[in-house]
Amino acid sequence: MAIIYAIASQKGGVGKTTTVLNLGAALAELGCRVLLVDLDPQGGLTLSCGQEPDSLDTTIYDALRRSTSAEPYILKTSFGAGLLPANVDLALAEMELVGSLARERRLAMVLTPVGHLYDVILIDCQPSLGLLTVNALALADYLLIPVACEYLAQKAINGLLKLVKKVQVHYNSQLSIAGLLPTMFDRRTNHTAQVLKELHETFGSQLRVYEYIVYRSIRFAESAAAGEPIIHYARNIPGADAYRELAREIFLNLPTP
Amino acid sequence: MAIIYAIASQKGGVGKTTTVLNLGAALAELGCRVLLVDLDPQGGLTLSCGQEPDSLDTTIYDALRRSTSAEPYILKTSFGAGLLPANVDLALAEMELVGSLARERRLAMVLTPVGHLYDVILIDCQPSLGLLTVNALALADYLLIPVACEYLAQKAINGLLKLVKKVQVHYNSQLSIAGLLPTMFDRRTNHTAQVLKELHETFGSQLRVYEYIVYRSIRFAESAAAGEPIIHYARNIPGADAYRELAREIFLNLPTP
Ligand SMILES: Nc1ncnc2c1ncn2[C@@H]1O[C@H](COP(=O)(O)OP(=O)(O)OP(=O)(O)O)[C@@H](O)[C@H]1O
Ligand SMILES: Nc1ncnc2c1ncn2[C@@H]1O[C@H](COP(=O)(O)OP(=O)(O)OP(=O)(O)O)[C@@H](O)[C@H]1O
Ligand SMILES: [Mg+2]
Ligand SMILES: [Mg+2]
Repeated sequence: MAIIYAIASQKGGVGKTTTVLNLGAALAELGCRVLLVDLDPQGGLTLSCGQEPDSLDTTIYDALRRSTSAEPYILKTSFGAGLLPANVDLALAEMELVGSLARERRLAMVLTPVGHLYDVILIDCQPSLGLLTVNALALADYLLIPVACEYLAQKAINGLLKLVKKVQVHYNSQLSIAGLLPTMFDRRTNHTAQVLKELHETFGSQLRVYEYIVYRSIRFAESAAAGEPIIHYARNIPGADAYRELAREIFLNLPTP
Repeated sequence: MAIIYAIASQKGGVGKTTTVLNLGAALAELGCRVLLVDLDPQGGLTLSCGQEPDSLDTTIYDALRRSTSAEPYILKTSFGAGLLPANVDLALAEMELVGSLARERRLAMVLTPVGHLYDVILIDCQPSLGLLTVNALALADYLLIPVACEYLAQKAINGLLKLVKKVQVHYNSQLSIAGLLPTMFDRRTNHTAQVLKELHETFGSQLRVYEYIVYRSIRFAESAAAGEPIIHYARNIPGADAYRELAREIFLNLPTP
């Protein structure tokens, strides 16, 4: 059964999509069977994999609507991972699910049937603590929280931790927090160093603050435009190392089949 | 009656909150009576004004719940603008409103009664096209779209334009698009220049792409941490000029009382 990570933060633009894409590609490079799940109606992950969301006939929305297995909707990426794509139709799911039964479990109905096909599943959440994100947390084994090393992103962590506690009580007692992944760190600025230091001081005793740091680089935005992961687009930049190292750690800790 | 701007984009981290804060402060500096409305449960605008969202007894959520005037809930900022603050309680509003009557009009019920007290009202939207953002669009005279000069932000524009058309048909035929405000532009990178060029090519014939460009600077994140607008925190950086110039244009075009 695959290990499932939810990559979430209600703060926008902190590197959720970038983390799912690049961690996924680095895991695939190590020989892992990986599924990337786009749970954001923006379809940022789908775009970053070189797909055009608006041209897709079916997406994750169709699986969620029918509460059926994701399998028929999964695409192959250029780097060997599977992709369960999304487009704007997914925005309807949130409104439609709100009044339905077992509304927090829909994603589980879609992903559990394909769990045996993968070693790792990474879920890219939208910048909100709404029903779709709750679905991801209700199902995941781990939550990984990208934190841009800037003030507003740092302040968003407490709100997410409160939601996690609620999810652990009501839906998923197995959910644990893998850690805070520092992103957009810039050696040239004091502010990002200050925020990183505060992350350790404020959260270091209760949560892991990954020692892998994703440095700021315009290559990330370029690689998204190229529809390629950073580990292929700009293999040698420091930011790519963090994703490779994180992938190696996850890979080495996978349960042996 | 105040002119109302909604500042929206479903793409996260493009500078929505930063734009409301700094455009608001620049308008207040010109002598405008300005109200800043935080319509994001993250409370980023509230934080950036130096307030602690979790310590507030009442917020915009209380006005929305009761469909009453915003007036009792408005705080004074250090730079002379009014602030209708938000905190995580606002996330409840979205779930509660979905099933209610006139759910797209709740924000209008809250802000119309204070319209005569201000010249300009700026609404900071959350990174989503859900009900709260629809409330802002249903009420606003103008929509201003901050666009980070990066690929994924550029791709988010069409989705927002589709929603605008629906809102114009069903809720607010007066809504017009003020323009695309380029943010996080970085002279040192080709990618941001390329995206800006494409913004003009793709959207320039139908929309205004503001000539005021907000350059990338870490001072913006620092100023949010200081709870101060950039025009006070780092008066002379290029990024501050764009907000001053945009404010001057809005100010000069206000209807004379
Ligand atoms: N380490 C980095 N350095 C510089 N830019 C980055 C980095 N990581 C991501 N980016 C860029 O920053 C922007 C935001 O990243 P991304 O879209 O992955 O964040 P997100 O949290 O998924 O956003 P959203 O909240 O909209 O879903 C994108 O343009 C992306 O290409
Ligand atoms: N021109 C700029 N240059 C550099 N950093 C900026 C600039 N404008 C904003 N920022 C910083 O980038 C981050 C994102 O900006 P901001 O929070 O205003 O975006 P947003 O669109 O409101 O995000 P969200 O989608 O989460 O509401 C913040 O840390 C902010 O301080
Ligand atoms: Mg994303
Ligand atoms: Mg914001």
